[in-house]
Amino acid sequence: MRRFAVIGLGRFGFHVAQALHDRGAEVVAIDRDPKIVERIKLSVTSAVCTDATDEDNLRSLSIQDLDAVVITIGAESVESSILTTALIARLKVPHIIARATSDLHAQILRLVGAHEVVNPESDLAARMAQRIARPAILDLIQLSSDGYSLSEITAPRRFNGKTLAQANIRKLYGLNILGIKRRTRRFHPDGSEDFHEYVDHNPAPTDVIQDRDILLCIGTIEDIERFSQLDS
Amino acid sequence: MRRFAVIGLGRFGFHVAQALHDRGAEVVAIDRDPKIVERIKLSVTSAVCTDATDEDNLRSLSIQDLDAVVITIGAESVESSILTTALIARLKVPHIIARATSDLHAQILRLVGAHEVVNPESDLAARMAQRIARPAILDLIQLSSDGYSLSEITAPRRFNGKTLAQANIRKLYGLNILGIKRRTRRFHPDGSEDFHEYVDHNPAPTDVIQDRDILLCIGTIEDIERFSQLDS
Ligand SMILES: Nc1ncnc2c1ncn2[C@@H]1O[C@H](COP(=O)(O)OP(=O)(O)OP(=O)(O)O)[C@@H](O)[C@H]1O
Ligand SMILES: Nc1ncnc2c1ncn2[C@@H]1O[C@H](COP(=O)(O)OP(=O)(O)OP(=O)(O)O)[C@@H](O)[C@H]1O
Repeated sequence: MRRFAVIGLGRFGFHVAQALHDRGAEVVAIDRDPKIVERIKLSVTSAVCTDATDEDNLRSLSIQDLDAVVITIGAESVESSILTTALIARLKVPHIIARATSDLHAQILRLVGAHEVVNPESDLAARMAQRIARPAILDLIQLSSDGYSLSEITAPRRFNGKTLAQANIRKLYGLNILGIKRRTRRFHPDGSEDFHEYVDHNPAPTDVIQDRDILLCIGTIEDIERFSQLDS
Repeated sequence: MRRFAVIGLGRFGFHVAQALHDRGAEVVAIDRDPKIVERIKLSVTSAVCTDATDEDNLRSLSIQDLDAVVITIGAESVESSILTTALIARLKVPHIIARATSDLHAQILRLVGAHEVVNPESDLAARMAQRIARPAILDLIQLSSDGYSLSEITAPRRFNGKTLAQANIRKLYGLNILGIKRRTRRFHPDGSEDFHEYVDHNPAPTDVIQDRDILLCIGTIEDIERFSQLDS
């Protein structure tokens, strides 16, 4: 069982502590506000009310024995966030994740010892903008630093009724099709109907692409963007 | 070119407006605080200072002609968020995305007409917890409602030196291997060195799995979790 501390229980930290606990991890939740500590008590392994910028407080909690610490102190206490991260780094915790509220804050957190920095608002904003600015790209995760990404793309209409072999997407557009996601209408004995989503993650060259199929493909971001705009 | 409005320019909304503009979309950024409108002016198509809960103000901005509206008003003005979403829904905008700060808030936004609801703090907390509670699973996106997911998993040590055919992962563990991600050390003429990450997204059965390879695989969440814990 992995053991974590989550320090700073604002909206983000509170969710992180609960989500880790729900996945079977041991979680110590820390905040300096007694009302918040009281509220989280039932959803974590243990909750402690203390000021995390005091080194003696952290040592008394044996923070150095944990697998990872997540520092989620936010915009109203940037000073506490930086001081706490520097103290935790001194205790040689193997994995330190800190939350930043600006690029400068992120840079300072890395300098004082954070191994990983996240920014909930800007991370989600970038993912959302990527998705809605190009509606055909339903999701995209970047796989490597040279731009290889996996994405779900609504099949351009020109391929409806064609087999994967006829569409020849790898040769013509540089994308490797890994799967096809399809929604089919299901009729129930009681007369009602709903949609069922299934993924064929081993499509054959003879499989036919249907209207509104979603293609799961790997390629460079440029090839993915070009392919997703074939309908425009 | 897709045309958007982003209403409520706190930390999240500000990032959304900038990220959409950076991807080539036309963006109208709206807030009732003149100082914030002044700050965003240079990074969007146009910025307007107005109260979004007044229907005449929205009509005078021709909101009904846009492709999508993102309402990112947050925790300090839940009332404005709900009223604005209801008004935008009345204008029949094709795609309405609203930001919620709690489950109840999210439920109400859907009832008054939001097509999509996001919660930056809890969405990122869930993704992070999924990743750090099970360190072998580096990233995971759910592909369909029956639990099929794509994930990046550090290859369990028992497979080092084996070919994909020998490892027989599909038959023994139910996972389809789509690619292998590998970091190799690169030496430069000037004597320095760095790591290069590349993805082989068409691995052959005779390819050998090396230490610290990352396997890109598709399967059910249960099969992914079981496979990722083989080293534990
Ligand atoms: N020195 C400290 N020790 C312990 N907890 C702290 C310390 N400083 C701040 N906190 C706690 O961190 C939490 C989050 O910090 P803050 O209020 O600055 O962020 P926020 O931007 O409002 O967070 P969110 O966006 O997640 O709601 C608060 O609950 C606060 O009590
Ligand atoms: N009726 C309204 N019309 C236009 N803008 C509004 C209205 N009500 C609130 N806003 C703006 O919405 C923005 C974000 O709202 P709020 O401050 O409630 O959220 P927040 O939780 O602090 O946001 P974040 O976490 O994104 O920083 C503020 O800049 C505020 O001026």
